Amino acid sequence: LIKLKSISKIYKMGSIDVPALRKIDLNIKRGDYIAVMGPSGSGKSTLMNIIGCLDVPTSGEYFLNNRDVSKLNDNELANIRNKEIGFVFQTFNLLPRLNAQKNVELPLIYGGKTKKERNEISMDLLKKVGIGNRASHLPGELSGGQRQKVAIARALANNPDIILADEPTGNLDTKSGAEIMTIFDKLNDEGTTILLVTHESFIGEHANSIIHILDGEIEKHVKVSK
Amino acid sequence: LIKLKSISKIYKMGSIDVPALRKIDLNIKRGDYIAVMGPSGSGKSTLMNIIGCLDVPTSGEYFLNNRDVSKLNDNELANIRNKEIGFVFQTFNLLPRLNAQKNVELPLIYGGKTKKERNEISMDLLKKVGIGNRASHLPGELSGGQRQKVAIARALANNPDIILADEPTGNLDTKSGAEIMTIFDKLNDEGTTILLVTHESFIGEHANSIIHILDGEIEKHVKVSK
Ligand SMILES: Nc1ncnc2c1ncn2[C@@H]1O[C@H](COP(=O)(O)OP(=O)(O)OP(=O)(O)O)[C@@H](O)[C@H]1O
Ligand SMILES: Nc1ncnc2c1ncn2[C@@H]1O[C@H](COP(=O)(O)OP(=O)(O)OP(=O)(O)O)[C@@H](O)[C@H]1O
Ligand SMILES: [Mg+2]
Ligand SMILES: [Mg+2]
Repeated sequence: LIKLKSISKIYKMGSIDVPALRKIDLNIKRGDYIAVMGPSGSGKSTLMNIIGCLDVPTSGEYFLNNRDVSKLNDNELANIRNKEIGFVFQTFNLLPRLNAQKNVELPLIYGGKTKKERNEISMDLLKKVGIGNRASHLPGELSGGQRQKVAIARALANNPDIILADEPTGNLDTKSGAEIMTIFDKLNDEGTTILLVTHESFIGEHANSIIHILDGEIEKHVKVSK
Repeated sequence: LIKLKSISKIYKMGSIDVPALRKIDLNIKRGDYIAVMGPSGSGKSTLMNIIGCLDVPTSGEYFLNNRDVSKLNDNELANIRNKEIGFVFQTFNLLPRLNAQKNVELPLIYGGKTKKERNEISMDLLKKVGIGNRASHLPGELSGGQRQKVAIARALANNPDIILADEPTGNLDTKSGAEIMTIFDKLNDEGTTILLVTHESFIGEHANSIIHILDGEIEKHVKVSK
């Protein structure tokens, strides 16, 4: 499903090069459930952004469903970002002038859903992540964990084949974190491919395997014993 | 040092009232080291913002060093926010057009330090939190955890009497989180009063006691057995 060949990402800052990813090789099969762990600054978000078609590598190749992503046009990329991949951002990235429900509805507009469908789907998702009673709050009127839940609901809106979640429980209390992981576990049982970045091993152990990243490289890829 | 009497915070949203804090009574002595824990949306950040003089309660009284905070003028409040209290925000709140070092220097300008002093103090702090090599990066050129470290360094800049840290390790890998807690533990040994919000019990257990918040109220305040 996802094939990365010798993917590198180098940020150029004046005369200095910051190598965020170095020749990453990675194969992810449909239905995989993989956790990505590693120190701050090791390249996890950069890797997720490239897989999610939100950023381009400096070198190397990325095949999604056997299509060379670097050869796709803007419409095809937008379609992937909005319908095939659900992305939970580390910094949530909600639109500040839309309330929680409208933020969740955004991908549904792209997905061609009717107004009635968008209303139902978004409310269902907000209730599912436990904030049905915050639907009309703006992001600035929500707690950190509530914003994270809106970001998660939005990622699930179009029932995507692939979920990329960058530290989805970082701002959640233990109980909320467990509820979100139950949602992800169930989606994976139903066939959704899931990549999730986390700093917490007990969250990572919900996955079937864990990729450890260090200084822009994959250090090891270990199965989770269940 | 900090005395809250029947502090309430009610957000008015049209015809609906959202009670974020309900009649909170709290006494914090100089040198206390207290963790604040509770579910998402329970009122932790709201409580921290009131204590940090960043927000005003709807009712109740707040005495800081025996001064009624509601009677202080803008200059006195700015002085408290910039010199007496160091605040680590849950969402970091860095200035996007200043690099890491300049963000850390900001409180030092208010503190009347010379240019040379600001340069030395900010670089020391960035190295102390482990990102000396990211001093010239803008926030947008930093990882989530690196931004959090800049926010922590900035809170320490003026060597404040009180540190209010709202989930300071939420985006940090385990090792970085432990390094930050070592810094906080040492500051408390040296007399700094510390309030820190966390979702992780093993982080909370660095403190001397833990306040559990539920639905805007203090449910219990328990000593940490060491
Ligand atoms: N400006 C606002 N208008 C309306 N309601 C608000 C506003 N700000 C916060 N709230 C509500 O107040 C409650 C408390 O928010 P607060 O940010 O203090 O929670 P928290 O305990 O810090 O949560 P978290 O652990 O998720 O960060 C939440 O239910 C939130 O929806
Ligand atoms: N635009 C940029 N310009 C320069 N360097 C950058 C830029 N964006 C990221 N970096 C650097 O690339 C490295 C990898 O960043 P990345 O955000 O992928 O880390 P991460 O593993 O997600 O960390 P965290 O766990 O803290 O979120 C970091 O050292 C960061 O400073
Ligand atoms: Mg990251
Ligand atoms: Mg909060």
